[in-house]
Amino acid sequence: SVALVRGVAHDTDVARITVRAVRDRPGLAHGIFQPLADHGINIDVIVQNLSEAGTTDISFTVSKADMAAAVDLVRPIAAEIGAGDVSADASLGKVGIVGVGIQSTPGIAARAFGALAEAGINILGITTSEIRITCLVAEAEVEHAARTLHTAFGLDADSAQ
Amino acid sequence: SVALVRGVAHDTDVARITVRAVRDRPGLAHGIFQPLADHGINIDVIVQNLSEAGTTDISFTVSKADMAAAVDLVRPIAAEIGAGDVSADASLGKVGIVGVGIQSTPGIAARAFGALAEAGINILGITTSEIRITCLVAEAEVEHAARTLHTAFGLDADSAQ
Ligand SMILES: C[C@@H](O)[C@H](N)C(=O)O
Ligand SMILES: C[C@@H](O)[C@H](N)C(=O)O
Repeated sequence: SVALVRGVAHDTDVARITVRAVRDRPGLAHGIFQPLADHGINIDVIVQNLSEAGTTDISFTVSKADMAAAVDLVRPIAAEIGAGDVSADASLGKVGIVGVGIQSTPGIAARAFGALAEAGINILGITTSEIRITCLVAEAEVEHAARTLHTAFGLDADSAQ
Repeated sequence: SVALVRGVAHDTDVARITVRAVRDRPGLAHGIFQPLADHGINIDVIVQNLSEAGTTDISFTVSKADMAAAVDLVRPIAAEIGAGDVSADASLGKVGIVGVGIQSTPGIAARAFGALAEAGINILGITTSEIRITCLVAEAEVEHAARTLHTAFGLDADSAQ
């Protein structure tokens, strides 16, 4: 079935925190996220890619208001578990396309990435799910990226938030 | 509102392909995914984390049957765009929890990671969306991981596929 792209979602209240070089052994992701949960920090997107030489980076996004508290919690943990640096960036935003069957239709992601490329917008992070393809972009580009995706998918002015 | 974890989804028909060291400039993600779309390769999860020294790894998952074709398409592209190695791994599976409000409730991800940690299951990749937290684990662990998450979230024997 062809994906029905229903809308473009965007959000500028995004900060990404990255813990570099987390050892790829059971329990370390839990070690990072349990204290954040205990302090009621609301985590949005979590990303871990393939490890290399036994470690991998783990990133997560929070609201800009929570960034400092999250970094203060995670820095000592990273040291404790022998991970690398913790970095934080609030100059980000999220933009993405939303719709049923997005993931199972070849070409949707390529069209979204192509549209952003043509607009000269750099993709700073990617995550997907059955109904969404989400890109992190520079905060200053979020509006431009959202408009670009609207045009690329022939959507009207309304957008899913 | 408290997340309602409705079920545990799992899938062993997963292969992950990783393109290392993709330059972090507009257009390169499109360069990787357009040929895959042109050949009708169905991409499931796409993951890009924070770049380091101007490059970042991009991973994506396909069905095991599509892995070889996807690698054959992506290897020459990676060379063309000056990226690093392309690696592929079919010994993987996906397991995750599904439910409304999962992402917006602190502690759900930590509980999932904690349960897998306690069971000694290593998390090989993470992606999240509003309604899902998905972990890549070794294929041999998928059943064990699914049972572990069922127990951790007090679910009955049914599961969302
Ligand atoms: C890196 C981290 O995810 C680790 N593999 C774990 O299971 O906790
Ligand atoms: C790495 C890749 O995503 C690149 N930043 C792009 O926009 O295509």
